[in-house]
Amino acid sequence: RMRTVAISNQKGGVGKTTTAMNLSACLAAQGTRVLLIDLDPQANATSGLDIEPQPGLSLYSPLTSHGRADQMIRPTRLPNLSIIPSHMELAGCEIDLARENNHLTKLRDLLAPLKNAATFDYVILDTPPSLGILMTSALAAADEILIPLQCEYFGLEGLAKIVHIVEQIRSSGANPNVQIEGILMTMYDPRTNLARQVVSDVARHFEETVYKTIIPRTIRLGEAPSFGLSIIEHEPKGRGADAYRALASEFLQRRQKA
Amino acid sequence: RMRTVAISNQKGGVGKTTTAMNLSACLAAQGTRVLLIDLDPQANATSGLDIEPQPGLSLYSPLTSHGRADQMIRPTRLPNLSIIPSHMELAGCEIDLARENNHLTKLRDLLAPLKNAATFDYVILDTPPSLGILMTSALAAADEILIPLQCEYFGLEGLAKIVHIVEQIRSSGANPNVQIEGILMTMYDPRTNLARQVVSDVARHFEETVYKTIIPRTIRLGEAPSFGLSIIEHEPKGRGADAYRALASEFLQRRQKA
Ligand SMILES: Nc1ncnc2c1ncn2[C@@H]1O[C@H](COP(=O)(O)OP(=O)(O)OP(=O)(O)O)[C@@H](O)[C@H]1O
Ligand SMILES: Nc1ncnc2c1ncn2[C@@H]1O[C@H](COP(=O)(O)OP(=O)(O)OP(=O)(O)O)[C@@H](O)[C@H]1O
Ligand SMILES: [Mg+2]
Ligand SMILES: [Mg+2]
Repeated sequence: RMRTVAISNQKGGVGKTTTAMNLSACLAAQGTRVLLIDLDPQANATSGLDIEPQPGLSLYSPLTSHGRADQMIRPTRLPNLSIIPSHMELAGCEIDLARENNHLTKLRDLLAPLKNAATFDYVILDTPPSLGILMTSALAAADEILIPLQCEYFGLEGLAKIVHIVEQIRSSGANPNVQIEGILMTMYDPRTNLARQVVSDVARHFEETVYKTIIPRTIRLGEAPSFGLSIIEHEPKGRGADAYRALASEFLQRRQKA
Repeated sequence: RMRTVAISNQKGGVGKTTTAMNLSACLAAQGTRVLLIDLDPQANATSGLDIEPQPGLSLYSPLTSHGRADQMIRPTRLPNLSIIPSHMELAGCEIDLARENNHLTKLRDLLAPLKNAATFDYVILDTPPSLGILMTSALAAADEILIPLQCEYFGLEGLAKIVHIVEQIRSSGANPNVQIEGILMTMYDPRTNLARQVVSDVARHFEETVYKTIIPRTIRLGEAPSFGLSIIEHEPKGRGADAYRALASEFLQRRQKA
């Protein structure tokens, strides 16, 4: 019953970490048991939730030499939300794993025991902006992909690429059932024509896949990580918290229908 | 006399491509001969300057098998500005080069003949948001690094990491003389406390290294790439064009003093 969702888009700065953190926090606040795994060596989700990145506290060693994923699980301040933190050491995976033949399925195998233990309802993977091994491993380990899409030109350009990469992962046999579960429009600023145009273009091409919830660009959402807080702690009554709560509800509703 | 400048920051979406494109365009408009090299498989600088990414038209084959860099040079619409475009194929370098021992200096060796030909005054490298081989190769090939820094928390967090990576490249002997030439504050929105705080923190720590020019967040800067235009073509009299022209002047002035 546990589902693994990768928050992925190789384009940088589109709101992957902000979405991974705040979707996880809002799901946890609604009683869902969530494990957030930070697969980005930048460790933004780790520090954004006020956890100090530490060498040895990441999936680096379990992925490249020894150890189990569940040994890296730590609680956060929020009930129902646990995290596997990241550290810069994770960047070593790009070289260390490249030399192994089965690098694509290493993460999937590492997370399999968690699935059987069913301690969590959802595992959310925050991924780095890249086309490298950490990103493709996450796509191979996930049941479904949620793609944050910035309402700007370069954001739209990147969408065709991530769709193509997911198809490759599916057809290569590394993860034949992986689906693009949803596309989430982020940093929406209604003042710009481009934003409105991108939203209508994407809705026309991807119809049901696009989340109805649109995340607005707000100053507080940009600020929250500097206090080590999720948006529902930093500005519980603001537009950012409302949007991410609505996203969590829509996320759960889509599963009930499925 | 030709100088190679890498526009680098492993944090995603901080304005690397926007800076690489618009700094190049403004330098070219002032009569400086510039070659922009797109080292990001996303090929945003390529499409942002209205060039269609094509397989075989990138540094992929020269880096991993055969061919010379100068065979990939194409003109752009702007006088004095040429480009070596990118294509998704470049992502293959992460795996193909990982298996070679001298992967760090391949790009440097490939660009050496350009330096001797002295056809260009500056080579500007746009780099991907990653800690992988394309990024580290660019740092090993460059004479100097210009770091765009978004005036937000995760932007500031990333700064210590890129500074550390550049030090590693220097001490490893791959590029003993590489310097961080400058830090450029981007997407500055004076309405937020955080932006003002980040600017003053960075100015205190890095003093002279920080460019006096600050790039504001403007709707037109976000829009320009969707028309395949640099900012000086899209909105020549706007705040974005003024800021990047000021950056180009400061960039040249810093060299005269050095
Ligand atoms: N809706 C929003 N409104 C305002 N600022 C936002 C919003 N979403 C994200 N941000 C800010 O924009 C920047 C980029 O967001 P974030 O780091 O989440 O993107 P990312 O895709 O995870 O980046 P990377 O590609 O580096 O992993 C951050 O500084 C973040 O605080
Ligand atoms: N000063 C600015 N004002 C408004 N929008 C901007 C500005 N600079 C960049 N942008 C927009 O922000 C987004 C991110 O910028 P850009 O793509 O240049 O960053 P990047 O660091 O190259 O990203 P990546 O890490 O994916 O390579 C783009 O959609 C761009 O158009
Ligand atoms: Mg992130
Ligand atoms: Mg870029």
